[in-house]
Amino acid sequence: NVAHGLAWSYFLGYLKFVLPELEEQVRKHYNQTGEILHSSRLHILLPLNAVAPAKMEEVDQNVLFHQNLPEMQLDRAGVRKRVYKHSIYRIIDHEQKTYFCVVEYATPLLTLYQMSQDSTAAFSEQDRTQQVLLFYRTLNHILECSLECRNRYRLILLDDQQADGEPQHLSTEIIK
Amino acid sequence: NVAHGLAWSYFLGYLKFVLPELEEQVRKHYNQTGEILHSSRLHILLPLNAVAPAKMEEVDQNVLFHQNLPEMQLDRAGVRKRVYKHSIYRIIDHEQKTYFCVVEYATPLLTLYQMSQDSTAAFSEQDRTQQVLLFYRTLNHILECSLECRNRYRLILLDDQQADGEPQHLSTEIIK
Ligand SMILES: Nc1nc(=O)c2ncn([C@@H]3O[C@@H]4COP(=O)(O)O[C@H]5[C@@H](O)[C@H](n6cnc7c(N)ncnc76)O[C@@H]5COP(=O)(O)O[C@@H]3[C@@H]4O)c2[nH]1
Repeated sequence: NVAHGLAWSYFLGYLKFVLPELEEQVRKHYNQTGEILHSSRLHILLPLNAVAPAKMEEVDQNVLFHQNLPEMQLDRAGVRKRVYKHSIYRIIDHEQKTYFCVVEYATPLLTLYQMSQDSTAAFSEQDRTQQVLLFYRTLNHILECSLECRNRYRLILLDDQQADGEPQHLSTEIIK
Repeated sequence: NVAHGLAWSYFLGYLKFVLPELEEQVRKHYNQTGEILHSSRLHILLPLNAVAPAKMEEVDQNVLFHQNLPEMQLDRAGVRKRVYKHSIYRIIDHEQKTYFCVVEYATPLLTLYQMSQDSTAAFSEQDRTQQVLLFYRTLNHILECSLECRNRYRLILLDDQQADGEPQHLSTEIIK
């Protein structure tokens, strides 16, 4: 059950310490730029087909990279000053209003996608969809039990079949 | 089988693209500093007890942080210019000779360690040792089959029971 371990790794190796710092970085960003974010939660995208492109603009032109938040540096497992940062995106709705949000795909989905492409992994596309759902449910459960992370995130499950008919599916889902 | 997924994640989400770049970064480092490294391989530490401290100096005073290699930036899963970097350590042997090596602990071991501490994870210390071994064997197999990564790494399994009697166990193992 690959997804179970990936959800724990994503929480323990990332969300557990970046989520509590997010509010402070959003405040610093406001002090530096005067920009107010639509939400200081980390919006975490979970596409069911595990397709997580590097640039969201390729998926929906109403989601544009704006700027990175101030970075965080930590000594971890022998790597000194390892860098952690998030990207702010500018999202335009159907009325041309602008929203600034901190958004990113759940990176472990890249692992699930690539495993389904690597013949050594013996991992099919059906396994993959099942594992994305297991990742989502496990992560959701872990985060709900975590006092440090409560209310600091939003998990957004994206159905690619629904998205096929709607080019603005991503922007609509983020600002809901 | 948590370790199986963590090994794939560590390869697909990290080693597969950092290992091929290592030689180039070691060359850049030589151009900037004139320092020659004992090896341009990434030395990956795998302690059987999954204890991976932030600073190696705490484990063995003959392993001292020297400097970071030049960093690499990639757009990944919506995070723009995510930073990847490695640390160079200065290792002193029993004859006071100095070696420069690129070393770090295998980060997923932190996940295994913390899972065994988190009551929500239902993961015992026995599970943990078994999973570290499974991680090592899976990773070893994946890396041996990978043309891009061949000869660019060294996996170093560390037995904490052996280390207990020898304060210089870590430095000795790295420069073997
Ligand atoms: N030593 C080291 N230096 C790195 O820069 C690095 N980046 C990743 N990894 C390890 O490779 C594997 C794959 O990474 P992935 O990004 O898919 O998952 C990552 C990713 O989803 C998230 N995460 C960690 N660091 C960041 C980050 N800087 N930005 C965004 N997400 C991050 O949390 C997961 C677990 O991270 P780690 O537990 O640190 O170990 C990872 C993992 O075992 C690294 N290991």
